[in-house]
Amino acid sequence: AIRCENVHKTYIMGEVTVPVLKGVDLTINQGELTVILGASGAGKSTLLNIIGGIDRPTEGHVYCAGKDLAAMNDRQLTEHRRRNVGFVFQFYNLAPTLTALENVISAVEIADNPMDPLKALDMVGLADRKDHFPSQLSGGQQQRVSIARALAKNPLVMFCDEPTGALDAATGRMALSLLTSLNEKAGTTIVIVTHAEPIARLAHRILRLTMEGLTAEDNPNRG
Amino acid sequence: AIRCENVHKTYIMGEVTVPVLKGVDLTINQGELTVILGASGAGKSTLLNIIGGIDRPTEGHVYCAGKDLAAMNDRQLTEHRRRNVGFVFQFYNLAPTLTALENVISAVEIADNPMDPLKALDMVGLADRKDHFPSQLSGGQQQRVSIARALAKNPLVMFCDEPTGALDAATGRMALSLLTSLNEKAGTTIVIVTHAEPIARLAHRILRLTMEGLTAEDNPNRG
Ligand SMILES: Nc1ncnc2c1ncn2[C@@H]1O[C@H](COP(=O)(O)OP(=O)(O)OP(=O)(O)O)[C@@H](O)[C@H]1O
Ligand SMILES: Nc1ncnc2c1ncn2[C@@H]1O[C@H](COP(=O)(O)OP(=O)(O)OP(=O)(O)O)[C@@H](O)[C@H]1O
Ligand SMILES: [Mg+2]
Ligand SMILES: [Mg+2]
Repeated sequence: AIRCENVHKTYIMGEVTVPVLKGVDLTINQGELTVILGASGAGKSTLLNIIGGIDRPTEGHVYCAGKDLAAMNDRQLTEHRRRNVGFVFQFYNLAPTLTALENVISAVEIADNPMDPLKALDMVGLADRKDHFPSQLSGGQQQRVSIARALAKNPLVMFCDEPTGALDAATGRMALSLLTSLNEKAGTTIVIVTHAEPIARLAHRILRLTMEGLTAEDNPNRG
Repeated sequence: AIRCENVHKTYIMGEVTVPVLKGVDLTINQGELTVILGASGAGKSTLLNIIGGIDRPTEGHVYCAGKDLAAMNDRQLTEHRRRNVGFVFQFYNLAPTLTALENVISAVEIADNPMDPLKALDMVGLADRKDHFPSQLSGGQQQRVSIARALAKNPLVMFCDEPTGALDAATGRMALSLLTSLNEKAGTTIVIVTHAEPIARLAHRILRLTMEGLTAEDNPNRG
């Protein structure tokens, strides 16, 4: 479904160059749950933003359902994302001037087949927080609202950057089971970036990112 | 060193009241490492902000070295915090218009006995990122810079809200060992809020916060 060919990303800060991705090749298979593992600073968010169409590589190509994302202009990329992609960012996910429920509603406005926004909030255990603004929510509650926002879109592909970082063990398990059941029941393609090894057990395929590069392995414990 | 007596915190949103802390009594002992554990939404950040002097209780008292924080006006509270307290917030820790190094330098300007800012950055493994702005740092790197900022102040008391949430296992262990060694060598009083049980093993004392209230236990594995 998604393919990277020789993807490079180098940041340039004045005279300093910061090479982050150095020729990444990868495949995300349609309908699978893929986990990208790696240490802090390895380049996981950078890679996710590129395959999610939020950022562009310095070199190389990203193909989504056969289409080269580099060939799209910004307006087409934005349209592609709003229709087909659910994104849970590592930080700053929510519009600060909208309540929890309004944040979810705004995400489904353009979706083809959305879930009821209040139901999505209920699935993450926050129906009773629907009228709170982000500043009136705990860290883990904000993270859960951003998960609900992505789930409610019923997207073809979900990209999640550290979706359980702010959650305790029980709440984190609940969030992950929402994702795995979406993958199993709706066939949604899901990519989870995390530094937490236990989450990798849920994956069909595990991609490990280090300063040296990316290696892929199938998870023997999953079909 | 820090004592809470019958601390209540209730948020009021129009006609809705949200009681969060309902009569909390606790003691933070000078020179100890105390961990506050609890699920997402339990009230940990709320409690930490109150004992850290960043927020005021709706009812009850907070005594810091015998002084009632409620008796201080905002200017005195701010002065008390800038001099004596290091704070690692759950989010939004860094000034976005200052580089990593400038962020640490700005924190030590009023400190009595600060560490060299570059040394503090080096201790969290980010000397080579000193000229990056927060938006040019990964999630875990931003979290480590905010830890360096608090460490560099050499404060009497450190308050840390989920200091390892964005860090991989190895980097998280490094951050925690910086905190435990500060506690052991400098005698700094440290309060760590977390939802992660393994961190509690480092504590002299563990305070568990739930919707019902707070319970305290000494850690039998520590002196
Ligand atoms: N805009 C930028 N300019 C310069 N360097 C950057 C920029 N954004 C990120 N970096 C650097 O790129 C590297 C990878 O960043 P990235 O955010 O992808 O890491 P990550 O694997 O997501 O880490 P974490 O687990 O801490 O979130 C980091 O070393 C970071 O300092
Ligand atoms: N300004 C506010 N107005 C109304 N309710 C609030 C406000 N701030 C926090 N709350 C509510 O208070 C409760 C406790 O929030 P707090 O941030 O202290 O939780 P927490 O234990 O730190 O959670 P987490 O582990 O998710 O960070 C939450 O249910 C939250 O919705
Ligand atoms: Mg990241
Ligand atoms: Mg919190």
